[in-house]
Amino acid sequence: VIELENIIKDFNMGTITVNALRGISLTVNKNEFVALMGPSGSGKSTLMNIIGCLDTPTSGNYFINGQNVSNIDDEKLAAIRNKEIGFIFQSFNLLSRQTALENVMLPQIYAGVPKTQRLLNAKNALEKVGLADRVDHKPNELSGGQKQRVATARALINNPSIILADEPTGALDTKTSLEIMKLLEEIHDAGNTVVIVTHEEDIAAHAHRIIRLVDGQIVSDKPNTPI
Amino acid sequence: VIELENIIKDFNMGTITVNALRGISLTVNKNEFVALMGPSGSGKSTLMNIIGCLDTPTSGNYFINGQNVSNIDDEKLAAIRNKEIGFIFQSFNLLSRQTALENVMLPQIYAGVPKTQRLLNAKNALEKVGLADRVDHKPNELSGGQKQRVATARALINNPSIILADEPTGALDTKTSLEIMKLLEEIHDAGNTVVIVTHEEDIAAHAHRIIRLVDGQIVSDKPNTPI
Ligand SMILES: Nc1ncnc2c1ncn2[C@@H]1O[C@H](COP(=O)(O)OP(=O)(O)OP(=O)(O)O)[C@@H](O)[C@H]1O
Ligand SMILES: Nc1ncnc2c1ncn2[C@@H]1O[C@H](COP(=O)(O)OP(=O)(O)OP(=O)(O)O)[C@@H](O)[C@H]1O
Ligand SMILES: [Mg+2]
Ligand SMILES: [Mg+2]
Repeated sequence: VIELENIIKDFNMGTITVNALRGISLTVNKNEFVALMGPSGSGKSTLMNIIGCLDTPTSGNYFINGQNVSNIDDEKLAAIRNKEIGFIFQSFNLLSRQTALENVMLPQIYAGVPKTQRLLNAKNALEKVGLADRVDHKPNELSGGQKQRVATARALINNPSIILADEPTGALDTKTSLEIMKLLEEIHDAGNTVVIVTHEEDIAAHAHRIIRLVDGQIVSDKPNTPI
Repeated sequence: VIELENIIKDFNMGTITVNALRGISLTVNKNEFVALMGPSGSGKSTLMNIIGCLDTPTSGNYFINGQNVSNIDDEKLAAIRNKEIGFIFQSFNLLSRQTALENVMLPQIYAGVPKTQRLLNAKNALEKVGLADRVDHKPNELSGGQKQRVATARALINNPSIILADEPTGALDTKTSLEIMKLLEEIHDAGNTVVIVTHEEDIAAHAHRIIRLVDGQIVSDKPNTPI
């Protein structure tokens, strides 16, 4: 469902070039649960942005559900992204002038879901992440962990088949982290594909496969018996 | 050095009021190293903002270095803040159009440090957090953990006597987290006061005292033997 062939990503900064990804080849099959780990700056978010169709590689090929997306135009890329992928960003990326509820409804506006239905769906999604009593708060009226959970609810609302979560529990206490991991496990059990970036071994332990990145290259890729 | 008397903080949202802090009384003496823990939404950042003179309580008194700051005007509050306190924000709060170096130099511009000196100080500060090769990157050209480290360097550059760190290692891998904790321990050993919010018991274990917050109230406050 995700196939990367020798993906290279350079950031050209005029005088210097940052080689963020130095040849990543990777296959993720349907219904896998993968954890991506590695030091700060090793290229995890850059890789997730390419997998999530938010960025294109400098060279190499990327096939999502068999379709080569490495060189298609932005409009086609956006269509695939909105239909197939739910992305939880490392820095949440919520709209600051919209409430939690409005932020979570956004993907369903794009999907053409009628208003009464998406209001209901959004309320349910926020309830699932423990934020039923925060639906009318704007992002600056929410705690760090609450913002993270709004970003999670928003990513899951269209029931995407591929979930990409960049540090989804980074701002959460242990109890709330486990609730979010349980939610991701349910989504995985329903047949979907989950890739999560995490720094914490305890969180990675929920995955069925652990891939480690160092300086833009995969250094290990092992199966894991989930806890 | 920090004295809070029955601090109450309400957020008035028109139809409802969020009682974020429900009567916090707390004393922190000079050269303490305190960890503040608690579930997502329990009031940690709200409390830190009051301690850091970024917000004022709804009621109650706050004395910093013996001076009552609960009701002074914004200008006096800002002066105390810039002189005494280094704050590492949970969401970093970097200026997006400025490089890492420029962001770190900012507090020294306010402190009137001459340009050649502050360029040198900023370079050293970034080196200490492992970002010597990222000085010219803007925030959107940095990874999550790199942004967090720029925020850390900026907070420490004026050698403040009170360091308030809201989840300073939340976006960092284990090895980099330990480097940052070592830096905070050095600052503590030099005679300064450190208060850190964290969700991770491993990080809290570096502190000499652990305070736990639930629903806007302190539920426990115990000494700790640091690792
Ligand atoms: N737009 C950009 N321009 C230049 N360099 C960039 C850009 N974006 C990222 N980088 C660099 O590429 C490298 C990889 O960044 P990335 O965000 O993928 O790291 P990461 O593994 O997600 O790190 P973290 O765990 O800290 O979030 C970093 O060293 C970063 O400085
Ligand atoms: N400006 C605001 N208006 C309304 N409610 C607010 C505002 N700021 C914070 N809150 C609420 O106050 C409570 C405490 O928020 P705070 O940010 O202090 O939590 P926290 O302990 O730092 O959480 P986290 O661990 O998730 O960062 C939360 O329930 C939050 O929704
Ligand atoms: Mg990242
Ligand atoms: Mg917080």
